[in-house]
Amino acid sequence: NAMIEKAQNTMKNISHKIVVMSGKGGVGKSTVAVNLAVALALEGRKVGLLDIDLHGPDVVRMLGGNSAKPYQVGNDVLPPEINGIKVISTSQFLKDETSPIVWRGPLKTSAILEFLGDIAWGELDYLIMDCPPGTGDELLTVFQNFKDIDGTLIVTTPSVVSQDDVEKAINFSKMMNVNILGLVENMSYFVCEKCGEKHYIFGQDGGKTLAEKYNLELLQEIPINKIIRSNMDKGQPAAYFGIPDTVAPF
Amino acid sequence: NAMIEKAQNTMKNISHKIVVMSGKGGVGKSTVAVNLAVALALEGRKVGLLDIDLHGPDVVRMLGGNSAKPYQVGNDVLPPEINGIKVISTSQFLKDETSPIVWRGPLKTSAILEFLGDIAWGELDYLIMDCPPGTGDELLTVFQNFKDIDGTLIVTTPSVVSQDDVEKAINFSKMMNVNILGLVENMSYFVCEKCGEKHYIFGQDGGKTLAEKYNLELLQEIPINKIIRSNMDKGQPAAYFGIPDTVAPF
Ligand SMILES: Nc1ncnc2c1ncn2[C@@H]1O[C@H](COP(=O)(O)OP(=O)(O)O)[C@@H](O)[C@H]1O
Ligand SMILES: Nc1ncnc2c1ncn2[C@@H]1O[C@H](COP(=O)(O)OP(=O)(O)O)[C@@H](O)[C@H]1O
Ligand SMILES: [Zn+2]
Repeated sequence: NAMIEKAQNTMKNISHKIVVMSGKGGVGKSTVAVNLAVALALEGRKVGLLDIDLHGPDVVRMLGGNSAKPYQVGNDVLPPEINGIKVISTSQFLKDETSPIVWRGPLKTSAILEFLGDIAWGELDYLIMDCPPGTGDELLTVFQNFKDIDGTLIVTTPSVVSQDDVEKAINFSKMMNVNILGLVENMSYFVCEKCGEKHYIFGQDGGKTLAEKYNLELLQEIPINKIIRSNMDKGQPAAYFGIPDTVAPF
Repeated sequence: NAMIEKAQNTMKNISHKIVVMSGKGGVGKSTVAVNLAVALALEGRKVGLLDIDLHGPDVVRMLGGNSAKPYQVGNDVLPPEINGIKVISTSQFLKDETSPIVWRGPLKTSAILEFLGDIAWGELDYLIMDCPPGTGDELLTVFQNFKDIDGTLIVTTPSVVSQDDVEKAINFSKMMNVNILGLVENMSYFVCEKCGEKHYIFGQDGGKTLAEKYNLELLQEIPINKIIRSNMDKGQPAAYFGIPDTVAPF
């Protein structure tokens, strides 16, 4: 299939591909993916960020580039650069930002292949892929067509409910023979700014339990922090690096 | 198609159908769906809970019925009852709870139709449907095949990122001519138990802003509360009712 070949050709010019995933929604996949991309760009690497969470395309807002759209140069369509990062997301293709993406499986698959095959990403050191929750069409399209993925970063929160779904994502990665780089536990605890009390709002040790069970590395435990949420809402991820010890777990 | 007809026949015996959805993951859809179901059952109504979040089936654990499976009586397959609520979820059909559901769109569609058409739900006063994030196959299957849905409950958190995706879900509901019962804002604030300080961890007024913009009712603002999370992790939703003013927003 020509679309798959074009997408595979694009990937040949990209040294490292990292998939940020989780079986569970709302655990912080986009937050981790965006900050990983920014951290790598700050080190001077050529970084691309592909948002394959087609229904919930949040990375452009988080990076602060709501107005940047893909643009045509000759025959090529180029990804816009935001904060030095090349970004492609369904949010850039909507006539109106508030309209839903109402696609069934097959359309999602061809959209992902087009985002890779029809966009001139050029040479990249890293391509970070932000995924939707679940183990459906989007992830299958990536894992079935690209065999040289460096690995997955799997994000969880400490809660038992989150572990249930994240465990499925770990087994999915294994099933598809995709290396797991490690686990990231997000929203590990909250420290009250007023009195210093530490609150384990979403529970404790979800990341540790899964890391031990599957012999994975727990790369980082990121606390709940208002600055993280407000930076992402305002599109200022770089400012997030002001709290280096809680940032990109890499 | 015979499957659709069977599913539509099942729905004829159900008085009210409520779809709990959100464009965003991890905002508390399952938490709201499970507690709404429990609240209705506590009032003596006949309630069913259908989990169409096929990849992230959490409602059975939250209800406390991990071991309850669908069972055969004559020609019928009956949904198990947990806490007086009939429940069907993909988690009941897995050989091993940790294995992922690796289905593409068409399989998801037939699974949902089978969950309705091949299961003997009997007469119900309410069927609550817990949805995955996004506006893809699962929601399309429900909205395209069942025209007598009472309405959707749309769950958001206060954050701007969450509003982006939830706004798409609102427009999707409108696009499909499905009534919106109202918005529920979850994780509105956190009160430190030690010093009483109120923390707006995920921002403020996301629910109000959307409710005003789309002329919807903001049914409830549920605070972040450790008891809510630990009850759901332990499968004791009824205990949650110990804090009536923050519970099911109905
Ligand atoms: N450590 C954190 N502290 C506070 N808020 C966070 C943190 N991580 C993520 N968030 C917020 O939680 C919400 C969900 O995060 P997001 O990255 O969108 O998750 P996902 O991509 O898994 O759906 C967003 O509003 C985000 O700003
Ligand atoms: N108000 C709340 N306070 C504390 N934890 C909550 C609250 N609402 C939901 N949670 C927890 O947040 C996580 C996400 O909730 P869940 O209902 O699974 O969301 P969704 O169905 O939208 O993915 C779960 O671990 C749940 O226990
Ligand atoms: Zn305090």
